[in-house]
Amino acid sequence: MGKIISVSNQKGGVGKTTTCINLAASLSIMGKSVLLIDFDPQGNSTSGLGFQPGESKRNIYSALIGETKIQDQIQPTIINKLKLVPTNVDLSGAEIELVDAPERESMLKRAIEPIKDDYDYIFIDCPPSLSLLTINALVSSDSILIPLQCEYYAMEGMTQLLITIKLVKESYNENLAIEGILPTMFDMRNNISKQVIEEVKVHFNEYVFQTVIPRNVRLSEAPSFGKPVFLYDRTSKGAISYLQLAKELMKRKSVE
Amino acid sequence: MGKIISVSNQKGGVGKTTTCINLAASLSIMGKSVLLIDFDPQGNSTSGLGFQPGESKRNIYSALIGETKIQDQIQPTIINKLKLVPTNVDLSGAEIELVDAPERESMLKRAIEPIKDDYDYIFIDCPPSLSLLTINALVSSDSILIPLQCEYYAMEGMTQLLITIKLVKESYNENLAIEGILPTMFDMRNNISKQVIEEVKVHFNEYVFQTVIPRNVRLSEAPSFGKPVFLYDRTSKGAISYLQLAKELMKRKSVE
Ligand SMILES: Nc1ncnc2c1ncn2[C@@H]1O[C@H](COP(=O)(O)OP(=O)(O)OP(=O)(O)O)[C@@H](O)[C@H]1O
Ligand SMILES: Nc1ncnc2c1ncn2[C@@H]1O[C@H](COP(=O)(O)OP(=O)(O)OP(=O)(O)O)[C@@H](O)[C@H]1O
Ligand SMILES: [Mg+2]
Ligand SMILES: [Mg+2]
Repeated sequence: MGKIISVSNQKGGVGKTTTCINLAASLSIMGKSVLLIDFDPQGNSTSGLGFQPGESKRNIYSALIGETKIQDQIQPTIINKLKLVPTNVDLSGAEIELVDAPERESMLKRAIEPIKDDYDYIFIDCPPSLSLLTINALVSSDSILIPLQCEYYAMEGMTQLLITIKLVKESYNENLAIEGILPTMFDMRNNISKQVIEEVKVHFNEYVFQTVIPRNVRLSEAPSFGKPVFLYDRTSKGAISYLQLAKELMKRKSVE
Repeated sequence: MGKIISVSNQKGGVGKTTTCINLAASLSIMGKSVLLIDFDPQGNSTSGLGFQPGESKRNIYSALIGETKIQDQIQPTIINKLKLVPTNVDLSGAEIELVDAPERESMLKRAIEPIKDDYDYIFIDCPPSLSLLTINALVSSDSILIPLQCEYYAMEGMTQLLITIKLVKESYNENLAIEGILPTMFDMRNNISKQVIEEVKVHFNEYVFQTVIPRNVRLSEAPSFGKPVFLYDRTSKGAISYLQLAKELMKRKSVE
């Protein structure tokens, strides 16, 4: 039933967290039941939804290491059908702590197992790296959604990311598919933006979402109010583009 | 003689690489001898200076693990007094490979030792994480320069970063100082930008650079030509602000 989607790209600041919060919120506003797991020790998905990382007793780290049940780490958010598993700083230690753990790649998969059919969608917000945390997320997922900032350095990392996806698919999770590549922070006035879209369509056309997320100041203001952009300014280009993305996602089958 | 400065912030996309390339270039244009070490497996400092990561035989990874001498990994760049130690994808494996190495935190420090007095400044471009690679960079450095994007999530990570700096100072490198906090991507039209500057001055006033780097499209276009912004468009606000930063850095003593 539930579709588990990792939102990942090792390039930093490309809109992973912004996509997680606003796509999850848009789907839940349209009646889907959605869980967002903050799997980045920075805790931006947690704070972007109005919670201080570490403040609540609930967090993904204790469920990851098997100390608690993930059901007990789920907290309600400002939107009825959207739930969050927050993070705290303990997660940043997990990279080194888990290196010698048995089946270290599948710890998140085991933690999520009991609740995976309780939601229509489960999103995992990943840190900007291809480390053990991100591998855990990919091993647990049905697919990966790749935000691609419309800037020069953005295309550089794609090859490395696709190699990692292939390795995970071959060794740990043969069902891992690519949900799609999402152009973000598109700016009409910037030549590079247009070049990146053209280039990504040349190399990866079948993966690219129709929806393009524009650079929109409302998207960067909303987290300071602890709200998804739809609740902050529903008429903004940012809110409209993420609603459109949610509709496109619901129609799409992920590409193998 | 040489001052070794890590440019680091675990928040992604805040302008670490852009600061490394353009500050290093500005200092070398003003007559200082500068080395830039690309210590991020993404290789954006390498490609931003016109080289394809992995293409050249030279790379920091082989010197890090002691296979080669760092002197043999240094390559000239488009600017006479600016040299680069490129990276390649091998570096991404180092995180997990080095976990059990003896004195794993000091491997970069040992690698840099033979050349540290050959330059006026050595910059280390760090990945967006607080992992073993970043710890290695901090252990090798005299100081850390922290780019701070003028956006809401930017302030969130500061506490965690300052804790990490304190831990490194206590356990591995008592001389590690804070070179400064550099506001980046400042946008006059965006309220958040002004709020972030005000807030960072309230909490960390003695560390904040006078220079503020504005959001400037020339800075994001320059890397696609493999050039620092000064050689791409020397009249741009981006080029002028990094020259100003270089002058400020030369005057400043780092804050203990
Ligand atoms: N379309 C957009 N328009 C304007 N600002 C945006 C947009 N998307 C994201 N931002 C802002 O850009 C910054 C980076 O976005 P975000 O934090 O979502 O990226 P990320 O990939 O999750 O970063 P990290 O790699 O650190 O996890 C944030 O300050 C965010 O508010
Ligand atoms: N002042 C600026 N104005 C406009 N664009 C900028 C500015 N500084 C950086 N950029 C652009 O923003 C993006 C992020 O910058 P950069 O890659 O330097 O950040 P980073 O911190 O090194 O990212 P990562 O965390 O992935 O290493 C790049 O596309 C860069 O060209
Ligand atoms: Mg994020
Ligand atoms: Mg960088």
